[in-house]
Amino acid sequence: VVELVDVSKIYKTEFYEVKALENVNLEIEEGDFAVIMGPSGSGKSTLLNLIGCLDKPTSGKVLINGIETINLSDKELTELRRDTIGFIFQTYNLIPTLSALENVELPMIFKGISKYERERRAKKLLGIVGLEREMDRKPNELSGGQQQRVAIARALANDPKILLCDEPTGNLDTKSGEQVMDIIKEQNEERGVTVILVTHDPTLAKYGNFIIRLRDGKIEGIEGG
Amino acid sequence: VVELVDVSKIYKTEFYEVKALENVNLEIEEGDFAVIMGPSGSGKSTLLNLIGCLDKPTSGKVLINGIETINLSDKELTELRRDTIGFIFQTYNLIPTLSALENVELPMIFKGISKYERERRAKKLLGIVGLEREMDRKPNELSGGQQQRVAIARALANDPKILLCDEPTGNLDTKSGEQVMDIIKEQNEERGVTVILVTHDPTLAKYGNFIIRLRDGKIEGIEGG
Ligand SMILES: Nc1ncnc2c1ncn2[C@@H]1O[C@H](COP(=O)(O)OP(=O)(O)OP(=O)(O)O)[C@@H](O)[C@H]1O
Ligand SMILES: Nc1ncnc2c1ncn2[C@@H]1O[C@H](COP(=O)(O)OP(=O)(O)OP(=O)(O)O)[C@@H](O)[C@H]1O
Ligand SMILES: [Mg+2]
Ligand SMILES: [Mg+2]
Repeated sequence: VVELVDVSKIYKTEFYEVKALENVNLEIEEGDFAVIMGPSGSGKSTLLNLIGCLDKPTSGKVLINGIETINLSDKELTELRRDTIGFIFQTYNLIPTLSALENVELPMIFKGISKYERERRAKKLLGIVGLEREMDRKPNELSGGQQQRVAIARALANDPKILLCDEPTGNLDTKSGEQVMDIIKEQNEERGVTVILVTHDPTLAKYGNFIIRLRDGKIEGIEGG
Repeated sequence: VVELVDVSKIYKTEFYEVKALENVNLEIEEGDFAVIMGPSGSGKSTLLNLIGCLDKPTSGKVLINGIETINLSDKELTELRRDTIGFIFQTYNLIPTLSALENVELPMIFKGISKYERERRAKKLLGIVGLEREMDRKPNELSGGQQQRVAIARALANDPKILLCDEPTGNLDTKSGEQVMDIIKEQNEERGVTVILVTHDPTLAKYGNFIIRLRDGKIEGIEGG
């Protein structure tokens, strides 16, 4: 369902070039639970951004469901991201002027879902991550871990087929972190959602059916899968 | 050096009230290495913000070096923060328009340190956190963990006597995390810096000489110390 063929990503500025990813080849099947690990700066978020069609590779091909993303129009890319992909960002990217509830509703608005249904669903998702009582608060009125949990609820808003998670438990205590991993695991096992999860936390490796190790923009090794 | 007497913090809005901290009593001696742990939303960042004089308690007293912070003028508070306290924020709070080097220089500018000395010192600190080659990049050109390491270098810029760390390794891989903890431990052991460190990561507890456990805004227990 996700395929990377000889993908490289180079960030260029007038002063320097950064090889964030180099000749990455990767195949992730539908229903897989892939865990991506590697040192800080090794290219994990870049890899996830390419798979999530938030950025284009400098060279090589990214294919989602067999279609090369380079061939998709901006409109088609937007639909793909909206309907198929759920993204939990390393920096949450919540809208500061919207409440937790409204942040979770946002992806559903773009999908044309009714106000009544949006609120019902958003409340349910916030309840699942333990934030029902905080739903009317804005992000800056929430703790770091609470913001992270809103971001997780939002990623699930449109029932994604592919769930991309960038350090989803970085700001959570062990208990909340386990609750979040259970939610993600359930999506994978019960609903067949393909999960691609980036983490530094070695204890999360066990959730995946295979592990991809990145170092300096290259795949160092793949275990399982 | 840090004392909290019956401290409470209530966040009020027109719609609701949140008891973030309730009757917290705490004494931290000079040279201590205090580790604060607790679930997401338990009040850790709030506690650190009060100690760092970034916010005032709703009731109770915060004393730094025996002086009640409530009695300090804004000017005195600014000097205290600038000269005595180094703060590693949970969300880094880097200036997006400044390079990594300039972000680390910033606290030194307020202290009137010469350009030459500022640059020398900032480069040294970025070198210590392994970011010398990235010093001219802006925050959005750095990975999450790299941004976190810039925030750590910046907190050390003015040789603080008290180092407040809010999840300093949340976005770092094990190796980078250990390097950062070694830096912080060295500040404590070699330079007698008082360290107050908030973390979810139980493996960091061993660095401290005592552990404060928070739950729902109250101190649940104190071990060691
Ligand atoms: N916009 C950008 N411009 C320039 N360089 C960038 C940019 N974004 C990332 N980089 C660089 O690309 C490399 C990979 O970054 P990436 O964010 O993918 O790493 P990461 O593995 O997610 O790191 P972390 O674990 O710290 O989040 C890093 O060296 C980083 O400095
Ligand atoms: N500005 C604010 N307005 C209203 N409530 C707030 C505000 N900041 C924090 N809170 C609430 O106060 C409580 C404590 O927040 P705090 O950020 O101190 O928790 P924390 O222990 O640091 O959490 P985390 O581990 O998730 O970072 C939480 O319930 C949070 O929702
Ligand atoms: Mg990253
Ligand atoms: Mg916090």
